[in-house]
Formats: sequence, structure tokens, C-alpha cells
Amino acid sequence: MTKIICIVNQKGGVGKTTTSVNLSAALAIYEKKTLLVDCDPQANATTGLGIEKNNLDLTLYHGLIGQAGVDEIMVGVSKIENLNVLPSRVELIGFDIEMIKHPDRETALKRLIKPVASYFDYIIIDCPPSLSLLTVNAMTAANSILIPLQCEFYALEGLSQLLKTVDRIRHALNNSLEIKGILLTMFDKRTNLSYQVAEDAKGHFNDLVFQTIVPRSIRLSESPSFGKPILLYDAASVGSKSYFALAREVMKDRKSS
Amino acid sequence: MTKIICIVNQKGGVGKTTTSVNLSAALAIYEKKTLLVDCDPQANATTGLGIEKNNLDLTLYHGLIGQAGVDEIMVGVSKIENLNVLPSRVELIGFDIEMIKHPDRETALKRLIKPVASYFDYIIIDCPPSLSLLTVNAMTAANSILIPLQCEFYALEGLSQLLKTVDRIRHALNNSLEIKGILLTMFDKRTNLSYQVAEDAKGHFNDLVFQTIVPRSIRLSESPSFGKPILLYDAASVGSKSYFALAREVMKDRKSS
Ligand SMILES: Nc1ncnc2c1ncn2[C@@H]1O[C@H](COP(=O)(O)OP(=O)(O)OP(=O)(O)O)[C@@H](O)[C@H]1O
Ligand SMILES: Nc1ncnc2c1ncn2[C@@H]1O[C@H](COP(=O)(O)OP(=O)(O)OP(=O)(O)O)[C@@H](O)[C@H]1O
Ligand SMILES: [Mg+2]
Ligand SMILES: [Mg+2]
Repeated sequence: MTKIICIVNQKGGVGKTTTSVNLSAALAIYEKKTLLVDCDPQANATTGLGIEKNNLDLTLYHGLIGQAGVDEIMVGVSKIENLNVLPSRVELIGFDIEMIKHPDRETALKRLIKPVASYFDYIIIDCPPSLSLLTVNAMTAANSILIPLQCEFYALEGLSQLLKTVDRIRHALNNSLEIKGILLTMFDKRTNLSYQVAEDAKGHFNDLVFQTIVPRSIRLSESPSFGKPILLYDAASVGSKSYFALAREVMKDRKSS
Repeated sequence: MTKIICIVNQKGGVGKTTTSVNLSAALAIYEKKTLLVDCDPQANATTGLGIEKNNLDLTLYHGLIGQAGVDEIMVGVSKIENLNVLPSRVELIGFDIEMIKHPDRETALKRLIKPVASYFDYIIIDCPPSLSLLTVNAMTAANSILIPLQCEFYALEGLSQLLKTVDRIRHALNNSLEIKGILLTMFDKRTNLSYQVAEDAKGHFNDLVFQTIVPRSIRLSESPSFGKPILLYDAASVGSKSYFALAREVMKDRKSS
């Protein structure tokens, strides 16, 4: 059964795209057939994998509004064999407004990927920093969510709101949606704040928090400017090791709830 | 004439709230009568100023949907005399959907603050990380926008999209909307990336980029957990000095376009 994981947190800049890109790449390098869906109009995951947006005819937007099939949109990623992408571009910004009156607006993504889902071991969905119709689509198509939690004060505040939204989606649209885990990101061992946030998260959420913690690392923030995941940009770096470790935890299919 | 500045960027985590809170506090300490409007359902600016959300009867949401007047919602900030706030809480998340059919949905904020606007020298509006109805309201109520630009690769990507949206708002809803400036944030002098992004921004936008550059600073990220702006938490820190310098530039009313 294909594992469809949606990377979600309405707090901005917490590492959703960085996690989507590098977790997908690590799973592919571990020879899992992986599809990355860029569900954010900012299209950072598309750029982060070196895909030239201006050369694309069709993007996720065209699939969601029914103008193209999933096979027409899907592209490969150079040097990573088992990784495919449904790329995005800025036109995706029109999706929420255009689908407002459409009766099945929450299941557009689920219906789009259905024909190819069983071909993949993992489908990873990157979300925008909001609880908009795009994020609802991602949570409806997924069977679990992974929450990146930046080790900063404001990031902890938004977590309870996110979990309430997950409950609502579970009751209304997708009753099999589980929480795969909470990933601590940008952990800076020089600050008390990072240790405090990590302690708070483990105190509240226990073993929902992944063992893997991604440290703040300059190499991680540099790799998107080269259009490469960290695993190709600097395989020996601490960022790369963290995302391989995360992929191993995800593959072990830790207890989720 | 009251200067109404909206702090906006749809890229997440770039320093919108940190800039809103600390710029407002600095202007107030320079004895300018200042109102901070927290237009983000995450309500980080409300927390960052130490306002206890659960003790509030009314928040910005109630004002925007017409259930309360601006004077009923406004609260003061302890230890900063010239600073008032229109606080938020999570219920603001319902605004976009509830107002979808309302004919004047884009001007709800403008109409709410109109009765008190002339009492203030500056009104600073913090926005969520999306180009939603809340952000459109903020850009319609404002006479200028200030764009925090994190010195990272992904942050530069989204800028052209934001400027297109500003143009659209200027033509459709608010023809006097100017760009006050672009503020470089989280500048890390240890990385090439920061220098590259700063050079790119100055190359493209010339003197729209503020002279003040806010460095990455641990004290800045710690201050919200104490419910204080950096100016009260650690007045001697580099973060504090940067936001005083920004306030001086804003007050000088630099050439804007
Ligand atoms: N562990 C890390 N160490 C250092 N920088 C990081 C790390 N993870 C992410 N970054 C950088 O931090 C910024 C924010 O990360 P990213 O864009 O992945 O977050 P996001 O949650 O996807 O943001 P948005 O809410 O805008 O979608 C990016 O510039 C990224 O390169
Ligand atoms: N100059 C700085 N140095 C270090 N940390 C900073 C700096 N500015 C902001 N931060 C921290 O970075 C994180 C993101 O900043 P902030 O929340 O202000 O961004 P934002 O754009 O308002 O995010 P959102 O898109 O979610 O609204 C916060 O945890 C904040 O404390
Ligand atoms: Mg992202
Ligand atoms: Mg914010």
C-alpha cells in the first residue's frame, strides 16, 4: 500500500519544503519509488530539485482543474532515478478561488493521483504555509501527515491549531489520516530556546516526535540555490545524514496514531 | 497624515512578525503614537507583545465582521506608552470564508480603523504568509508596504510574485499604495548566500532596499518567549539597534515609489 505523506504546518519557514525535497530524495536513493507533489504556489520544491519552471507546459494546476492527466504533468529528476515530481508554478495561486463553487473541490488532488498512486512506494506532498483549500486537498489525498516543527518560540504556538484542523479533516473528509510524526528542525545547540522547544514537544507529544533532529546547517540552506537536494550537494554534511536518518525512521513505519 | 504600513511577504518565516513588533515598539519609544494591527490568525504579534489571548473578549475578527467597534477591541501594551494593539486570536481564520459573499469584503479593515486612524502617527499591519483576503484587506487599508526579505535563496524567488500582486491591488483597490522599502533580515555574515541575496536585491531594487540590515541574532528569536519586543528584552543587543535604526529610516520617510 502506497504511503502518501503530507508535509504540513501553517507556520511559515519551518522547513516544510526542505523536508519534502530531502526526504523524497533520500527515499529514492534507498530505492523506494517516490513521487513528490509540489502543492505550494511558491513552487520552492520544484526549484529546489533543479526543475526549470519556465520550460514546463503543464503543472499541478492544470491537473487539479482537470485540464491535464497526471502522466502529462509528471517529470523526472536528473541523477535521481526513483524520484518523479508533479511540479508547480505560480498559476497554482488561482486554484482556491476558481474551485470555490466546485462540489468536489476538496478531492481534486486525490482524484488526480489515483491512477498512478499504486506505482509508487511513497508520495510526499509539500504544502503552503496556510490552511487553505490546497492544504485541505493534500490532507484529503494523504494517509498520514508529517509536521516539521522549527525549534523556535512562535512555531510551538501554532501546533495546537494544526492538530485541531487535522481532527476536522479526519472527521469530514479522510478518516484514515494519521500523524506520522513531528520532526524537530533548525535545532541550534547554541541556544536554550532549541532545547526548551524540543523538551516541550517531547513532553506533549511523546513518541510522536521523530528520533531524528535536523540541526540548523548552512549547507542545507545553500543547496536549493544549486537546484539540488543536500544529498547530492554535500552528501557528507550533517543535513544530509539527518534526512537519510529520517528516511530510515519513516521506512521503519514507526508507531503512528 | 497617518502612515499606514503593511508588513507583507507570502514567503513564510521571513521576519514579518518580528519586524512588525519591533518596528512598532521602536516608533512608540521615539514618541510616535503607534497602532499595531495583528492581521494573522497565528496571532504571533499579539503574543510577542505579551498580550494574553485567552483573557480577551474581543479581537480583530469581531471588528472585521462588524460585531465590535475598533475602540472596543484596542488594548495597550505594558511599559510602552505610545503603543496600542488590535490583537488577534485563532478565530480570525474564519474571516476569509465567512466574508466570501460580502460585497465590501476587501475594505473591512480600512473601514474598521477609519474612526481612529488620524489619532495615530503610524499604523503597522502584520500579515499572514499568504496572499489571502486578510492580506488584501491589509494592502487596501495601507498607504505603503514594507517587505521583509530573508537572506536565503527561496525568499528571493517569491519577490516578483509579490510585486505583481501589489500592482494588481494598486489598480483595483488602492491606487495610492507605495512600496516603503525592502528590509533584509536574518543576514548571516558567515555565509556567502547572505551576501549574494543582499547583492541581488540591491541590484534589482536599488534604493528601495533599506540601509538597515537586520542580522541573524539569537536574542531576537528569544524575546517573543518573554512576551517582549527586543527593545525591552535586551536593549543593547544588535537586534534592538537594528530596529531602532529601521524606525529612524522609516521616520525620515525615505524616497518611496
Ligand atoms: N536545517 C536547516 N538549517 C538551516 N536552514 C534551513 C534548514 N531547513 C530549512 N532551512 C532554510 O530555512 C528557510 C525556510 O525553510 P523552508 O523554505 O524549507 O520552509 P517552509 O516551511 O517550506 O517555508 P514556507 O512556509 O514559506 O513554505 C529556507 O531558506 C531553507 O533553505
Ligand atoms: N533577525 C533574526 N535573527 C534570528 N531569528 C529571527 C530573526 N528574525 C526573526 N527570527 C525568528 O525567525 C522565526 C521567523 O520569524 P517571524 O515569525 O517573525 O517570521 P514571519 O514572516 O512573521 O513568519 P510567518 O510567515 O509564519 O508569519 C521566528 O521564530 C523569529 O523569532
Ligand atoms: Mg515551503
Ligand atoms: Mg508572522
